[in-house]
Amino acid sequence: MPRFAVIGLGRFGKSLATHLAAGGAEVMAFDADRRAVENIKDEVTMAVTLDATDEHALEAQNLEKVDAAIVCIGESFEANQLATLHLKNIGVKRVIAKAKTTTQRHILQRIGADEVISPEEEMGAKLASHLLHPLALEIIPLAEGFSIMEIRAPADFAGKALQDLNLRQRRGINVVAIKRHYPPESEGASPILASVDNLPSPTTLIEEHDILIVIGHEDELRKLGEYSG
Amino acid sequence: MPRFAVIGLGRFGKSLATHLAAGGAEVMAFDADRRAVENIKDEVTMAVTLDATDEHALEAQNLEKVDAAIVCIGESFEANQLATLHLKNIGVKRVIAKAKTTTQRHILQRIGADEVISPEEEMGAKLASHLLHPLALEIIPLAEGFSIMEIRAPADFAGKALQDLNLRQRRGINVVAIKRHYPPESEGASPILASVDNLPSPTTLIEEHDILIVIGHEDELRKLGEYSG
Ligand SMILES: Nc1ncnc2c1ncn2[C@@H]1O[C@H](COP(=O)(O)OP(=O)(O)OP(=O)(O)O)[C@@H](O)[C@H]1O
Ligand SMILES: Nc1ncnc2c1ncn2[C@@H]1O[C@H](COP(=O)(O)OP(=O)(O)OP(=O)(O)O)[C@@H](O)[C@H]1O
Repeated sequence: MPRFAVIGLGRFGKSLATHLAAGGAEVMAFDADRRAVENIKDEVTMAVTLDATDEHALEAQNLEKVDAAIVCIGESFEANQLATLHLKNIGVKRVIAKAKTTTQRHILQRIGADEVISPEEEMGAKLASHLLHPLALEIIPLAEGFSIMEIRAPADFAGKALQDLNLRQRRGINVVAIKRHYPPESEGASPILASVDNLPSPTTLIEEHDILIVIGHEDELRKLGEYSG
Repeated sequence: MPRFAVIGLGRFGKSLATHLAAGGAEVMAFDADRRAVENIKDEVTMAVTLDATDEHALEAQNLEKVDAAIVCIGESFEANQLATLHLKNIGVKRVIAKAKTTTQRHILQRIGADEVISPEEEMGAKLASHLLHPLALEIIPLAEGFSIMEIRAPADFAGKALQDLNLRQRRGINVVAIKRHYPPESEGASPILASVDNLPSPTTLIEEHDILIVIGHEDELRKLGEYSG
């Protein structure tokens, strides 16, 4: 079972720790603020109040065996740096730290962080790609303009078979999976997931409200979006 | 051409505005801090210094025609709320606002924000799924345990054809695309992308360093990760 240590339980750290625990990992969560520790203690394996800039306090937690430790301290860059340094000294094999600026990123890399992340910047890029592809629910950029997208089936696809749409020949687009939902039971409820067909055949019919997982060139995928304009 | 207004150019807002502009959209960027405006003016269509809590200043910018306006102000929740209110009053059809807490999210929804995002929380969830699936480079959760993953080909796949691996029959895993990179030219340089095969055939051979795009059940995909343990 993978084991992680999360240091600093602000919005980012708390979300990280609770999702890791929900995904089946063993999670040790730390924060200098007792209330932050109280808030999370029922959702993780172990939660401890400590000052991560105190090397002896960290050493006492037997962290050398974790698969990764993630430092999620933002406001005080000194605390962020010291925590990162101590974790590497203790022998944690993978330390991931959070940076607010490129300068902070360089310093953290220099002092031994194995990975540095910038949550705000990455989310800015992610929201941009959602806004640029209005139909797309999820996007994985593959390479030079190629992407995988999870898109709502355009309105005029309903009732047609994949072979009738001829997406592969006409537009080089491959439909690799279809997600189907039943309409929600009552107004405002979220749709109930029905099925995932991850081996669609040429004769598979597309229904209204289907979600298609497609691979193709972004310009062609964007044109799909115009279908349902 | 899609048109967006980005209000507040902190780490998140600046990243959003520059990625939207790079993706081909028309972008109007606003901030109360002249330096933030100076920093971005060469990368967007138009950048203006103004206080977004001043309704008359916003009205003068002809924002009613944008496809969406995104409010990226964090520290001052009052400014975040006022900007959101003014944008809806001006007639912007889609206003997206950023919340730091669930209470802020509820208030923003009540006063008319069309969408509310929490970048820190979403990034915490995203990093958690990356840590739980060490081989995976990108993950799109499809449904009930089904996912699409972009994974590094396990070491013992190299030199084998897809039909030899028999992933579909044995594990219900479908390889839908293969990304291939040439080795980097020099130490430390990033690998050069060579090709994307988005219609792999049963006889396609997998090479070392290939990246596979696979669809299947998460438990089976996780086992793939153990291959290259
Ligand atoms: N020396 C320290 N030891 C342990 N925890 C600390 C230390 N310094 C700060 N923290 C904790 O780290 C958490 C996050 O820190 P901070 O608020 O500085 O970052 P942030 O970037 O604003 O967070 P987020 O964006 O995730 O909400 C807080 O809960 C804080 O109590
Ligand atoms: N009333 C306002 N009008 C226009 N811009 C504003 C206003 N108030 C704040 N801003 C700008 O919004 C930007 C981001 O705000 P702030 O620093 O409060 O948020 P943040 O959540 O810390 O940002 P990030 O996490 O994206 O760095 C800053 O550049 C700030 O100058």
